[in-house]
Amino acid sequence: RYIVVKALEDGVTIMGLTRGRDTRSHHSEKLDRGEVMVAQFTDLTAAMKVRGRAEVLTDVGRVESGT
Amino acid sequence: RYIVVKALEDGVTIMGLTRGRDTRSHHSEKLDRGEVMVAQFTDLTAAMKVRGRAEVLTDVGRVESGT
Amino acid sequence: RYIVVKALEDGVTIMGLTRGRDTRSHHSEKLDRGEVMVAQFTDLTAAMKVRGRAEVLTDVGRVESGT
Amino acid sequence: RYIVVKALEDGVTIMGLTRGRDTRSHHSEKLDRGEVMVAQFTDLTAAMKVRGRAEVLTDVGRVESGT
Amino acid sequence: RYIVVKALEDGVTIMGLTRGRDTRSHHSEKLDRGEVMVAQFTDLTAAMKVRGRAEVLTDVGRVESGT
Amino acid sequence: RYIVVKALEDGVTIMGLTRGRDTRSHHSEKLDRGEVMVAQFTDLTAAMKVRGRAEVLTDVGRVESGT
Amino acid sequence: RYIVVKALEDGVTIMGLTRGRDTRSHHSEKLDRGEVMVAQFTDLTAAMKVRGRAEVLTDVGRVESGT
Amino acid sequence: RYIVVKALEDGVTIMGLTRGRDTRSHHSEKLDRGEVMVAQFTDLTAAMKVRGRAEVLTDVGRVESGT
Amino acid sequence: RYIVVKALEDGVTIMGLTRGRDTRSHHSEKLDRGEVMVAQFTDLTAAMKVRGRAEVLTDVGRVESGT
Amino acid sequence: RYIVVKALEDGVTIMGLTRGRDTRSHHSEKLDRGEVMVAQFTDLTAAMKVRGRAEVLTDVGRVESGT
Amino acid sequence: RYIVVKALEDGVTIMGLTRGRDTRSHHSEKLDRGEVMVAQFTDLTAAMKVRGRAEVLTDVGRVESGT
Ligand SMILES: N[C@@H](Cc1c[nH]c2ccccc12)C(=O)O
Ligand SMILES: N[C@@H](Cc1c[nH]c2ccccc12)C(=O)O
Ligand SMILES: N[C@@H](Cc1c[nH]c2ccccc12)C(=O)O
Ligand SMILES: N[C@@H](Cc1c[nH]c2ccccc12)C(=O)O
Ligand SMILES: N[C@@H](Cc1c[nH]c2ccccc12)C(=O)O
Ligand SMILES: N[C@@H](Cc1c[nH]c2ccccc12)C(=O)O
Ligand SMILES: N[C@@H](Cc1c[nH]c2ccccc12)C(=O)O
Ligand SMILES: N[C@@H](Cc1c[nH]c2ccccc12)C(=O)O
Ligand SMILES: N[C@@H](Cc1c[nH]c2ccccc12)C(=O)O
Ligand SMILES: N[C@@H](Cc1c[nH]c2ccccc12)C(=O)O
Ligand SMILES: N[C@@H](Cc1c[nH]c2ccccc12)C(=O)O
Repeated sequence: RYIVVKALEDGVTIMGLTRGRDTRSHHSEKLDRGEVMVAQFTDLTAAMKVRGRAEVLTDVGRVESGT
Repeated sequence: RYIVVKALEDGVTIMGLTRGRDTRSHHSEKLDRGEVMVAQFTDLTAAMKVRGRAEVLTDVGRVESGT
Repeated sequence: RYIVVKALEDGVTIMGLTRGRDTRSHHSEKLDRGEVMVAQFTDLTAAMKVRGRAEVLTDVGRVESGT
Repeated sequence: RYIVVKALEDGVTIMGLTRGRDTRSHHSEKLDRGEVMVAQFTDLTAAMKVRGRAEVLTDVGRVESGT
Repeated sequence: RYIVVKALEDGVTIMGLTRGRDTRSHHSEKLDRGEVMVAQFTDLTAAMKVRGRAEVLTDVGRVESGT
Repeated sequence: RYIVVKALEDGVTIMGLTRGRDTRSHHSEKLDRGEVMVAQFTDLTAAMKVRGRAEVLTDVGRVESGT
Repeated sequence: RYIVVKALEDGVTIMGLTRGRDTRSHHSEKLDRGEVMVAQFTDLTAAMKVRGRAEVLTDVGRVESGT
Repeated sequence: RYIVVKALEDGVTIMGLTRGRDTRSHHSEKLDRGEVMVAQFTDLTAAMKVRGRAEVLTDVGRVESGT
Repeated sequence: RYIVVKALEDGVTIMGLTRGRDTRSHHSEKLDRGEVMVAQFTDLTAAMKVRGRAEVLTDVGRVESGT
Repeated sequence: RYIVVKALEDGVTIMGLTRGRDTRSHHSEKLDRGEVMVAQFTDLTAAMKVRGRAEVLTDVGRVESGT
Repeated sequence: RYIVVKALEDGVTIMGLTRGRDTRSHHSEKLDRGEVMVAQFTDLTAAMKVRGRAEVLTDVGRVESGT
């Protein structure tokens, strides 16, 4: 399963949060305006956080992040 | 399976509650306004609690948390 | 599989009932107005009971608990 | 697979009937008006019976029990 | 997989018929008017018979038994 | 997988035909008017035959047997 | 997976054709007008042939056999 | 998975083509007008060919063979 | 999974291309006008090519080959 | 899973790109106008590239390649 | 599972990001205007990034990358 994030501004970040006992960020991908990231849930990534203005498409619906 | 939470105000919290005999919070993620978290159910997380004003999207429907 | 409960008043409780020979409450989560809980069925939890005024969303439909 | 029962009056009962050679009630849960129970089929429970006035939601449709 | 039976009169019976070489009734559940039974197919039950006036809901459609 | 048969007259019969090298009737269930039978395909039953006037509901559609 | 055949005249036949190297008829079931047969594909039956006027319902659509 | 072929004229043929290194016809079934054949893909049959005027129903759509 | 090809002219060819390191044609089936071929993907066939005017039906849509 | 490519001009190419550590083209199939290729993802092919004017049908939608 | 990318300008890049502890680009495919790439998630590729103006089709929706 994956999500799609399209940056609507520069400096959007998608953080991957670890699976297991610890919940920390293992990676933070920076997207500039117009860039699209398609990111799966994996053995490593059990949660994700999106900061900045972006379109976020998922199986359970679409939201716009940012203000 | 995962849910999507978009914070509509600062200080929204998503708590992960443990799977198994005990039901305690193993992690509390704080979201500021506009931030989006996409969080799976895992071997560790069997329930989640959302506090604060947020859009919560799930397979069984969408609700708005907070007052 | 999980359900979503959004408390419409303070003091809503979601009880997890045990799987197996015995049917007793292993945990009772209290929700204040506006709080949202997303709770799975697990090896431990084979039934749930909701008390108080709340929106309950499930795969088989939506009901409002409470009076 | 589970069903949802919302009690429309006090004293609604949901009986779990045993799986296997014998068909007897292993548990009878009492619900007061407004309470909602979400109950799975399990290794123990192969049938359920609802008495009293209640909304019963299932994968194969919705009925109202009671008179 | 299960069916739902809502008794529309007193004395409705739901018979479970055995799986395997023999086809006999292993159990006959009696329902009074308004009572609802939700009954699975199991290792024991490969067919069911409903007598009396009742609403019968299944994956392949809904019928009313009785005359 | 199962079918539903509702007898529209007395003396409706549902025959279970054997799985395997031989195709013979291993059981013939008689239904009187209004009775409903819900019958699975099993290790024993690979085909069924319905005689008499009845509503027959299946995954692939509904027919009325009889004349 | 199964098909449903409802005979619209007397003497309708449903032949089961063998699975494997050989394709021969292992059984021919005769249906009189109004009789309904529900027949699975099995380890033995990999194809079926219907002769005579009948309604044939399948997962991929409905046809009327015969002339 | 199977297909349905209804012959719209006499002498329609359904050829089963072999699975594996070789692609040859292992069987050719002749259908007369009005006859219906329901034929699976099997360990032996990886392709089929229909000659003559017939209705061909499949999971991916319906065509009429012949001219 | 399979595709359906109906030849709209004589001399339509359906080539099966090999699975694995090599991509060559292992078989080329010729269809005359009106003939229908139903062809699976197999351990041997990982791609197919259609030449000539034909209706090509697949899970992902329908196209007409040829000019 | 497979895609369908219909060449709308001569000289359309469908390249299969390797699965694994390396991403190189293992095969480039040339299509002339009107030819249709149906190509699976395989142990060898984890990505494909289409050059030239063609209709490309996939599970996630349809696009036209080329200019 | 795969995505489809159609380049709407020259020099569109699709980067494959590694699965596992490290999140780095293992391959960057360049597409010129009109070229279409269909790219799976694999044991190697757990995320992808698209730069430049392109149509991006996925199971969770369609977006246009670039500005
Ligand atoms: N480490 C956590 C990450 C996580 C997933 N879902 C969550 C919900 C809330 C808090 C943390 C999480 C886990 O594996 O479960
Ligand atoms: N520890 C509990 C968490 C839980 C899941 N669903 C619940 C419903 C109610 C109360 C607790 C729970 C369990 O594993 O089952
Ligand atoms: N302990 C019971 C809990 C339960 C599930 N579904 C029920 C329905 C009715 C009563 C009890 C139950 C069981 O494992 O099955
Ligand atoms: N003990 C029975 C319970 C049951 C399930 N479905 C039924 C239908 C009718 C009567 C009893 C049942 C069984 O395991 O099968
Ligand atoms: N004992 C039979 C019960 C049964 C199931 N489906 C039927 C249809 C007709 C007659 C009997 C049956 C069996 O296991 O198969
Ligand atoms: N004994 C046959 C029963 C059967 C199933 N489908 C059929 C179709 C036609 C004739 C017989 C059958 C079998 O196991 O396959
Ligand atoms: N014996 C053949 C029966 C068959 C199935 N589908 C067919 C299509 C055409 C001809 C024969 C068949 C087989 O096992 O495959
Ligand atoms: N023997 C071939 C049969 C076949 C299936 N699909 C095809 C498409 C084209 C040509 C031949 C085939 C195989 O097993 O794969
Ligand atoms: N031999 C190739 C066949 C193939 C499948 N899909 C393709 C796409 C493009 C080129 C070749 C192919 C393989 O097994 O993968
Ligand atoms: N060799 C790569 C091929 C690939 C698949 N999806 C991709 C996306 C971008 C770049 C390369 C790829 C892999 O197995 O994963
Ligand atoms: N290496 C990471 C790649 C990844 C997948 N989804 C992500 C979301 C955010 C950041 C990185 C990722 C992983 O295997 O999980």
